[in-house]
Amino acid sequence: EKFVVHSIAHDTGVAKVAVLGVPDTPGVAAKVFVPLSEAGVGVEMIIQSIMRGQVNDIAFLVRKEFLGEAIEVSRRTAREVGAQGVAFDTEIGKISLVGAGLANHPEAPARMFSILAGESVNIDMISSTSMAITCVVSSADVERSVKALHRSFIEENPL
Amino acid sequence: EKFVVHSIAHDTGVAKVAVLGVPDTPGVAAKVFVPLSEAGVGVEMIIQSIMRGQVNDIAFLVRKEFLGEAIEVSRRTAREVGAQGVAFDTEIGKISLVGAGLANHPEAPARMFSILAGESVNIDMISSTSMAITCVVSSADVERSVKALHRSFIEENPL
Ligand SMILES: C[C@@H](O)[C@H](N)C(=O)O
Ligand SMILES: C[C@@H](O)[C@H](N)C(=O)O
Repeated sequence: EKFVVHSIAHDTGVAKVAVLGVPDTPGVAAKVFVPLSEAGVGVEMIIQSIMRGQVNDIAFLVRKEFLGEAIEVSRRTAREVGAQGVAFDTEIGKISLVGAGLANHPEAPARMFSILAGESVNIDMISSTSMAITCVVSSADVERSVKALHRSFIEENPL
Repeated sequence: EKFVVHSIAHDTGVAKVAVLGVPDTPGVAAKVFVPLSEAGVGVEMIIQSIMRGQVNDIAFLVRKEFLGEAIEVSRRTAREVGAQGVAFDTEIGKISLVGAGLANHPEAPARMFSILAGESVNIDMISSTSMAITCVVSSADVERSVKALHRSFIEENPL
């Protein structure tokens, strides 16, 4: 019997960077990520939601050791494209529900978010695919979040 | 020799829904997705970026056939949590660069976004993992975007 959720993963070796209030026009995402690539800064969990007004925010995670470089490069880009600025946060972690077919199982994100709510954990960023639902939370909340998710999805009530 | 980018995927059978201006406090994401799950509405590409002020937007994709149900459920939730409202769009498609180890290859998103910029395609939403970089664009832009990405990443300059 194939489980939809296989495992819970977590990673506190990441930091968040966000370029805020970028013009929402073609070419801007390229302007953000080309210099990062040229600087050899690996990027994970790129997230851009829908625009607000004519601007958008582009957020991404980097390994903590690349944060300084990522901020420096991003500030230069922000000036060039007329963005509002650059925000960053090192006190974060990412938690992933890992599995398969999650797009056909809405109970997976529903339960994951309910469990985090039950732990009074605020969800900072969310990104999902058919194979993983990833939440960014405060690093202080990672341990108990992972424990609670593991208890429900792996131990007590496998999905 | 293992390629980092294996293929280009696309899907125009999706519609976008966004619950706008939700309070950014624990339990809100659960309030959005539990009713959708109870209504049997599958959700893909959930995206929530960093908050702005004390509010955030939660966007997600559904198969087009579930859009009506998703909007109805989401509007009820929006009222309950004091959100600003619900936006939706059917004239979209998602395009994915599919591969492996993409978090260590920042040239992949840099090139993907540059190619879309070269086609004057505006990128509406972005979500990435180590295995895929997915962009939401207007449905009218999907065909030429996929062609251009395929020409570069698969035919002419495999990564
Ligand atoms: C905001 C940014 O993604 C912009 N829409 C672009 O296409 O590059
Ligand atoms: C916005 C929403 O994700 C909220 N932060 C929550 O934790 O539920």
